[in-house]
Amino acid sequence: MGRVLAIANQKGGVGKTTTALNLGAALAERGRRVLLVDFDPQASLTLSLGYVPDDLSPTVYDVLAATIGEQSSPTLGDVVLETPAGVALAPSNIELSQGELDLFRATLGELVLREMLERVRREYDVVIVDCQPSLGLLTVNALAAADAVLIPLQADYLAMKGVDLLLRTVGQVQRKLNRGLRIEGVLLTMADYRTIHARDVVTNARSALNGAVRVFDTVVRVNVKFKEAPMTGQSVLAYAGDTPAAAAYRALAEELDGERK
Amino acid sequence: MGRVLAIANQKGGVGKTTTALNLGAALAERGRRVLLVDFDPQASLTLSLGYVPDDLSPTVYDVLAATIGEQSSPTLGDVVLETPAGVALAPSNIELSQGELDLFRATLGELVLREMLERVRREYDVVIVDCQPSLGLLTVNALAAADAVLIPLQADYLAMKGVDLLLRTVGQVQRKLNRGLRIEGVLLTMADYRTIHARDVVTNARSALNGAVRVFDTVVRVNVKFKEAPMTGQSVLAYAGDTPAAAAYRALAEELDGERK
Ligand SMILES: Nc1ncnc2c1ncn2[C@@H]1O[C@H](COP(=O)(O)OP(=O)(O)OP(=O)(O)O)[C@@H](O)[C@H]1O
Ligand SMILES: Nc1ncnc2c1ncn2[C@@H]1O[C@H](COP(=O)(O)OP(=O)(O)OP(=O)(O)O)[C@@H](O)[C@H]1O
Ligand SMILES: [Mg+2]
Ligand SMILES: [Mg+2]
Repeated sequence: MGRVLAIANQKGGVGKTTTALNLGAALAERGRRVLLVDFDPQASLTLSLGYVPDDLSPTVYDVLAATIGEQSSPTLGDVVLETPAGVALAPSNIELSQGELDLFRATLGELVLREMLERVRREYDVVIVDCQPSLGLLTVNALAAADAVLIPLQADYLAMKGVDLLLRTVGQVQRKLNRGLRIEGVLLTMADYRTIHARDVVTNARSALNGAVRVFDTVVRVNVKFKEAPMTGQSVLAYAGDTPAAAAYRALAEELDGERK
Repeated sequence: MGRVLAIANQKGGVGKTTTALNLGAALAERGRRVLLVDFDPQASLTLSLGYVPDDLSPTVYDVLAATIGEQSSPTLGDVVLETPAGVALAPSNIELSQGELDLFRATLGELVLREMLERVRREYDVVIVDCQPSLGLLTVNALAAADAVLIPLQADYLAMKGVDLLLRTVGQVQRKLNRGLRIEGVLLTMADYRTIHARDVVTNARSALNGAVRVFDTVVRVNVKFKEAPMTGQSVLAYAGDTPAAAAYRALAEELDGERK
């Protein structure tokens, strides 16, 4: 119980937030108790669930500041929202960018999220942490707190180039901060199968990574439903439940969860 | 001469690098002397022009460190590469992430890029600075050094939400660091006109922003040529010069440049 999964990739716009939300919703649909942690000051995850980040208080930042300052409140449990998507959400807003600076000056600043999650994680089967497009201290905290990291990989050339650096960073975290961290797998995202380019990248990614890193069988294909769902504050499972978009994340949840019964 | 244009948007994967490269190439095609500055440690711009970032030395980071340390060398001119795309490139690699930390501790750390550009900018008509997906010190340096900022805006709901924060940051930089900074305009990117969603977002963006901020007439539409060109180290003008992909950035260059003859 309380398995922590970080969704990380320093490249921008590769589907981290979309994966955090829809994988979380698919796991909840399977009866898991799911907590999503928005660990990005840009708060796309919080927005996607229909909230106005700047109107929320307290948020993940307040818990982070309290933890660094050794204050007992607020805890992560105190900021959690029960969302209509069937998942719990620990929301963020732009104040979390101050959080990265606070972590910088804190003692053992890489281990603060781990401490923040310690108590609340027991109340959930899965805790999914959505990261920002950077390998800075917020992301390192997520990797240091996680049991596993899932890497969304956009099916194009430039995005592939960044994977190496991410894997090296994961290796550093494993050696110095979190021996138990494993790579859950690489999820190919935003694949436009009308183009040979995407199909080539998917094929190349599997051969380049397989052996070293698991690549999920599920490939999430480009689908406008992913762009529309955030406007309604719903996961794609609720917004367009009988489309291939929803089916993709249900299949991913099956790959992740199916082995763990 | 020596006009500095920052390409900025803290949201990931919205087309900053693609715009920096292809707008630069289109301006060069019109006879302008163009310098591209890769100010992102992930070095997508450097990669897109066919280089292996980790093999390059010295890079933008070395100039930044020298400038902070008040050393006369290397200068930005010393690291510039003449690329086959007809543009000059000041390349980066992952060492530039150390640069953000160095700027943090430096005196007047927001004004270092401005100083780095001072001499070399006179040798060019246009200097285009490609930023990372963040509003941290590297991006602030770019905004503080720029005459104008061009904002690529992906034609979807989540990306639209980030514009407000970016405009507020630009306002802060204008008041505190760079009175002359203006907004060149917003460029709608990655629009998939087969979907009503993209067309709606384009329409909404124009009405939401127009008046406050110029929105270019040019809209860059989704086209797989943009994903393929980086694999060949060419701009899309060279790789697929007679396609709508190339035409879009030529039209943008016309909008930008045409007024300035
Ligand atoms: N399979 C898909 N098809 C179409 N659009 C998608 C798909 N997956 C995600 N998107 C859209 O692409 C944009 C980027 O996705 P998302 O925000 O999930 O990426 P991210 O990696 O979290 O970005 P960032 O690095 O900025 O945090 C969003 O507008 C999202 O709705
Ligand atoms: N009009 C387009 N059509 C199709 N693909 C595009 C288009 N513009 C850019 N791309 C591709 O989308 C991906 C993201 O674009 P790009 O790297 O330019 O965004 P970015 O804002 O610089 O990302 P980051 O925030 O990570 O720096 C790249 O693989 C690029 O080749
Ligand atoms: Mg995100
Ligand atoms: Mg970029």
